[in-house]
Amino acid sequence: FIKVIDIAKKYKMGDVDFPALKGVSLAIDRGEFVAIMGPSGSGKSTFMNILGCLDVPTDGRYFLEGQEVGSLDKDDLAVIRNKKIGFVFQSFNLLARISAIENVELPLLYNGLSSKDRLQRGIAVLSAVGLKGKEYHRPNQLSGGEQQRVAIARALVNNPSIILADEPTGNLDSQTSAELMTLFKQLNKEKHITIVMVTHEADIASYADRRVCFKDGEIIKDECQ
Amino acid sequence: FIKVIDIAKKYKMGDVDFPALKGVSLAIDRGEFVAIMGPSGSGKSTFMNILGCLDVPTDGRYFLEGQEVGSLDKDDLAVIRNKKIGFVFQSFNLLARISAIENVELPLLYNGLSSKDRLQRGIAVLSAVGLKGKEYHRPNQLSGGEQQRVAIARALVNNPSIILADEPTGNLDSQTSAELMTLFKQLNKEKHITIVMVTHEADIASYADRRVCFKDGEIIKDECQ
Ligand SMILES: Nc1ncnc2c1ncn2[C@@H]1O[C@H](COP(=O)(O)OP(=O)(O)OP(=O)(O)O)[C@@H](O)[C@H]1O
Ligand SMILES: Nc1ncnc2c1ncn2[C@@H]1O[C@H](COP(=O)(O)OP(=O)(O)OP(=O)(O)O)[C@@H](O)[C@H]1O
Ligand SMILES: [Mg+2]
Ligand SMILES: [Mg+2]
Repeated sequence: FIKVIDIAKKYKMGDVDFPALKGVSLAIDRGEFVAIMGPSGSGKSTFMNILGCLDVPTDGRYFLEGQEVGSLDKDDLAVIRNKKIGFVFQSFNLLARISAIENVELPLLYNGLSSKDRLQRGIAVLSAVGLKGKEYHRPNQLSGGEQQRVAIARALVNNPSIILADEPTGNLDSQTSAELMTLFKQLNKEKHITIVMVTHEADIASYADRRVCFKDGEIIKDECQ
Repeated sequence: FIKVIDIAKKYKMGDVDFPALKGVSLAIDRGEFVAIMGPSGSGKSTFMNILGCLDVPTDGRYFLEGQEVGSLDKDDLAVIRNKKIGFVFQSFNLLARISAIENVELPLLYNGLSSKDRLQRGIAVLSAVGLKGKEYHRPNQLSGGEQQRVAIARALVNNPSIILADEPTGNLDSQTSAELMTLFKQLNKEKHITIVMVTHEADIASYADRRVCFKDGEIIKDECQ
């Protein structure tokens, strides 16, 4: 379903290359729930951006549902990014000038849904993450944790087959985090949605079936739990 | 040292007022280390922004070192914000187009230090938070946790007498978090720096002497530990 082979990523800093990923290989089955852990700066977000087709590796191959991502054209990539994958960024990436509900509806704009259906779906998913009543707040009228939950709602609204979440509970208290993980677990078990989630909190990682650990751009551990 | 009496904050949403803080009273002694916890949206950041003189309350009084903050003029407030208080924002607030070291040196620009002294202090504090070698990276060339540590370094560089930190370890792994908390503890014990820190992680809160819990804009618990 998801297979990466010897993925490397080098960032250019002046005339030096910094290896953020040093040849990472991993296979994830459809419907798996995988947690990714590792020290700050170990390459987790770099890896997630490549999985989400938001960045290209310097080396290596990436197969998604049997297709090699490196050989797809711009239009195919846009379909994957928009229809198949729901992405929760570590930095939220909300549009500041529009409301929570408008941010959440963005992925639906290309789907041909009526504005009434878009609104209905948006309100339902914001309520699922505990933000009923805050739909018309703009990001600067929401707390850090509320903004993070808008970002999660936006990733879920299009019923993607894969959810890629980068520290989705980093700004949330343990009660709100547990509610969100229960939602993730439900989507994973009942709808067979594949989830890859970066977290630094062990109790959050324990919701996953498998734990993959990064260090200095490499996978140093991969264990089921 | 820090005393707030019946602090209230209402946000205007359309023609409705939303009470983010409903009359909060608290006294913090010089050299205390206080953790602030509470559910997402309970008013923690609103409270911290008022403590940091970044926002004004709708009601109530705030005394800092015996002076009433509400009656100070713009220049006095700028001195407090710049010299007395180091602030770590929940959303980092780094300037995107300049490097880590330049972001960290910003608070020093108004101090009359030579550029050589500024550079030396900036490098020392970036190394103290584990970012030796990343000084010339811009924020988009750093990971989430590294950006957070630049924000912490910027709050420390001016040797403030008060550190206000809003979820300083939200994006950090447990090893890096422990190293930072050890640094905070050292600053608190050896230099008698007063620290007020918002966190949702119990093991981070345990570094503090006192734990204050917020819920729906009010303090519901205040216990020493
Ligand atoms: N400008 C604003 N207009 C309207 N409501 C606001 C505004 N800013 C914040 N709020 C509301 O005030 C409440 C308190 O926000 P605050 O940022 O203090 O919460 P918090 O305790 O820091 O939460 P978190 O743990 O998620 O960071 C939230 O419910 C938020 O929706
Ligand atoms: N554009 C860039 N140029 C140079 N170096 C970069 C760039 N982007 C990231 N890096 C470096 O690559 C390394 C990996 O970054 P990445 O964001 O993948 O880390 P991470 O594991 O997600 O860390 P965190 O837990 O702090 O979010 C970091 O050390 C970072 O400094
Ligand atoms: Mg990251
Ligand atoms: Mg907050």
